[in-house]
Amino acid sequence: SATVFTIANQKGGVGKTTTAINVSFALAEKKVRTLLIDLDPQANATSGLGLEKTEGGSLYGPLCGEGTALEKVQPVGAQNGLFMITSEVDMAAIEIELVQQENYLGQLREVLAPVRESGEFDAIILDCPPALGMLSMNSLAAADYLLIALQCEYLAMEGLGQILKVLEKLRSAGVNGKLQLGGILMTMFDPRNNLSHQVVGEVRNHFDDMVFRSMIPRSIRLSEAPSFGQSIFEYDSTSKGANAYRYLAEELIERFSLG
Amino acid sequence: SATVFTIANQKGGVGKTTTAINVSFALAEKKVRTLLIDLDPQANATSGLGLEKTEGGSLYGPLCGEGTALEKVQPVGAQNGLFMITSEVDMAAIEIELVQQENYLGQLREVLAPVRESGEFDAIILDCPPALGMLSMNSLAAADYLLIALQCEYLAMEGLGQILKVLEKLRSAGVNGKLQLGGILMTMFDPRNNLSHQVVGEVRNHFDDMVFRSMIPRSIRLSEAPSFGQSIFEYDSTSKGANAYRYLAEELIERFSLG
Ligand SMILES: Nc1ncnc2c1ncn2[C@@H]1O[C@H](COP(=O)(O)OP(=O)(O)OP(=O)(O)O)[C@@H](O)[C@H]1O
Ligand SMILES: Nc1ncnc2c1ncn2[C@@H]1O[C@H](COP(=O)(O)OP(=O)(O)OP(=O)(O)O)[C@@H](O)[C@H]1O
Ligand SMILES: [Mg+2]
Ligand SMILES: [Mg+2]
Repeated sequence: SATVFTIANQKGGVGKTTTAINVSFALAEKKVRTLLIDLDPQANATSGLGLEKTEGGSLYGPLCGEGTALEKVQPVGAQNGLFMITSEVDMAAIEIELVQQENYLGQLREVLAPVRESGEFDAIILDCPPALGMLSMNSLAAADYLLIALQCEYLAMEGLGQILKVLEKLRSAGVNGKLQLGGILMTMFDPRNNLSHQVVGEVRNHFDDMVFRSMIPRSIRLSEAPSFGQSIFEYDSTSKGANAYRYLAEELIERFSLG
Repeated sequence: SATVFTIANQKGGVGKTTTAINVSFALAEKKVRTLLIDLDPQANATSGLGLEKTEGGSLYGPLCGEGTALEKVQPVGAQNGLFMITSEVDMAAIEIELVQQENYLGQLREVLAPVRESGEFDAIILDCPPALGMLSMNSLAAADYLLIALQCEYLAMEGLGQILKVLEKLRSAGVNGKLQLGGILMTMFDPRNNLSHQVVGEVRNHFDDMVFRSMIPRSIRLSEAPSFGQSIFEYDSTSKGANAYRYLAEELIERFSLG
């Protein structure tokens, strides 16, 4: 059965989508069969990989009981072994739909169960919107591991406690007893900036080896790639950003025995 | 009666809070009596100005019908004429509370009416979370003008159409017939980065003079200030970031006859 990772953080603009796109691509490059699911109504992971935000292509239907997740899976042409379920604007309405359902925290878990057990994927990566609303909560209830993308900025550290509290609550309430913190990824690290070093120092002091060794540098090439609908590997395969995400993929493979 | 501005954008990390804090401070510096309201459960505007996230200090109670907004107003010691209503983690629960109320889009408007008409403020600035959920929708229903903070990055442009559609819907549905786009503020502009210039060019082509002349430069000083609980004016008053926000305050005063 596939290992499910959710990349969540209610703080906005911390590199969740950039990480979801590029770590999925890097895992597939290393022969880990990977499914990336875009749960954000903004659909940045969808357009960032050059796919269309097709109406009816997202998990909106399956989460309302219409259709299955497996039928929404499409290959990402640019990389063998990489598949995707895209998002669409309608996903924004799911927050209201889910609240009214019986088992409102477990809908995504139920919808993904056949996909996990299909044997087609080794890893499933969930990209979340910047909130702890129904979509993010559902993703935490469906995941084995939470990966926190943490920008090397002061304001980003403030929210860390909150998402860890939510993780603890979901675990202790029995919503998802298996859920664990998979690790904290430091993003947009700028070696010329004191604040960056201070934030990394503080986070490593607190969380020790829960912090991935790989740090993602602030790099203009990473922010340019999505405008071409490409991962960093297609856009600039030898850049610092590409190597950092390859290194992260290796850490995930090792830490969680993927593939 | 005070003019109400909401700083909203579902895209995360685009500089909403940094703008809310610093434009409020700059307006007060220019003798515009200003009230800043933190509607984000992350409470970054609260901690960014060095205030406590006091339990019961937010609009959570008033939005549930307990207490009034006026009693939550507190002065920001560092600047005469600047006041604030802080946020707290409980604000996250308001999304669920509001959906169950009768007039769920109009709650904030109702709660703020006595504050607007109190004669104590010339401008009210609302800082929103990165989502188009109940809090942001309520803020759009309560506002006279929407100010969109737009990061000079490709992914940030993607969501622009969505929030403008929401504005149109709220106006045409009669939820808030007065609501207008006040302007688009380009943030984190980096003159050394081609992408920054391209994004600004595209946005100005499309939106012409709806784009403020003032652009906020990417500046490390702006990201350091909140770690000291200070606005840029207390932290580094002669910096590029401080001057850009002063210039923006002047544009707002001129465009909307504030003060
Ligand atoms: N390492 C990096 N270096 C430079 N820019 C980056 C880096 N990672 C991401 N970016 C850029 O920063 C912005 C925010 O990143 P991204 O959209 O991935 O964050 P997010 O957490 O998914 O945002 P949201 O909260 O809106 O979902 C984007 O414009 C992206 O291109
Ligand atoms: N002009 C700037 N130059 C450099 N850094 C900036 C600038 N404006 C904001 N920042 C930093 O970028 C990060 C995102 O900014 P901010 O938190 O204000 O955005 P936001 O839109 O309010 O985020 P959220 O969507 O989470 O509410 C913060 O760490 C902030 O300190
Ligand atoms: Mg994202
Ligand atoms: Mg903010």
